[in-house]
Amino acid sequence: MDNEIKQLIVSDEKVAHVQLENPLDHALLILIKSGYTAIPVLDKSYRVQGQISKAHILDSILGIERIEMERLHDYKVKDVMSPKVPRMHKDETFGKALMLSINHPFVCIEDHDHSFVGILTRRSILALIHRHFEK
Amino acid sequence: MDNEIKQLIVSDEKVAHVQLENPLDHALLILIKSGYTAIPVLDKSYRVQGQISKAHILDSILGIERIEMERLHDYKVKDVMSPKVPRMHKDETFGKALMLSINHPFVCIEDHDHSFVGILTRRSILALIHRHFEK
Ligand SMILES: Nc1ncnc2c1ncn2[C@@H]1O[C@@H]2COP(=O)(O)O[C@H]3[C@@H](O)[C@H](n4cnc5c(N)ncnc54)O[C@@H]3COP(=O)(O)O[C@H]2[C@H]1O
Ligand SMILES: Nc1ncnc2c1ncn2[C@@H]1O[C@@H]2COP(=O)(O)O[C@H]3[C@@H](O)[C@H](n4cnc5c(N)ncnc54)O[C@@H]3COP(=O)(O)O[C@H]2[C@H]1O
Repeated sequence: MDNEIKQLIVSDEKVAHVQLENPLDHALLILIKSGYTAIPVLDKSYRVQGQISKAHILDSILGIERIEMERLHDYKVKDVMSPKVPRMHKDETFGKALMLSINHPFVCIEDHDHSFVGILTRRSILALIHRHFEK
Repeated sequence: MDNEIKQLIVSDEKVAHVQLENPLDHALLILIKSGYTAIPVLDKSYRVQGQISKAHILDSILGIERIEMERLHDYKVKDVMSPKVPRMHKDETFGKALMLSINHPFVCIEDHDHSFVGILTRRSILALIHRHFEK
């Protein structure tokens, strides 16, 4: 199983993501439309800076009784996102990807210059293991 | 690896869950407080009927511009939940749990009379595989 992780990667153009400076109403729209729980946050030089989820956005602005939707535009992604997101290099082993996926639904994959290459999901790791398990 | 799944199960008293007839404001509170993306929905005889997530609740009442929080109490969990949730019997094999976890973050575990025993999470499956992988 210690083969390359390259063929498991969801490549960057298929990954829903936002930028640090995006307003929160834009980020909420991307999260709702994509249907994903959490997505990566990139900076202008295409490097991963963290992740953001619907829960982050809702927690940050949950006013008493009602969510003030009109305040969403005044905040930016970087104001509420989590800087903690697992990352690894595209040439590292499957064992490392497996270890990181224990506590994280997805792992960000980077190039030698730390630019974003894509993500590795628990689903793709479990599907590979199941194929080996059945043999 | 084809050992019992019993020691991997998160037992029912540790699983955040709601009932079919609970109002949606109660369900949203449980989801936000627990921090979980989706949780099981049980009926009065403690059988799994589906699952509900914050996205289900937000999608169902997302009015134009603002989420009408006061309407939440008028709906019930059964009105917006998803009836699709993977389930298996507590005596079934690890292979079946692995297969189901490919496309589902958690699997509901049932007894011989279909009563709820607990859930099996991707995390516990990945942790077990990693332990075997390292040997
Ligand atoms: N549109 C869809 N079609 C089919 N199945 C879907 C789906 N959306 C969600 N799922 C299923 O639900 C799991 C959990 O998704 P979630 O959005 O919570 O959590 C996701 C999401 O936060 C992130 N993710 C996955 N694909 C992504 C993408 N293309 N762009 C951005 N984030 C992604 O990685 C987490 C783990 O993904 P993973 O595939 O292991 O696990 C997914 C997948 O098995
Ligand atoms: N309070 C916490 N402490 C430590 N880690 C946490 C955590 N909350 C979430 N995580 C981490 O994030 C993963 C995704 O959680 P999520 O809530 O999207 O998705 C969860 C949630 O929908 C459900 N779940 C897990 N434990 C639950 C429980 N005690 N009650 C109800 N639902 C639970 O099963 C899904 C998969 O759980 P899994 O453990 O494989 O994977 C978890 C775990 O690795």
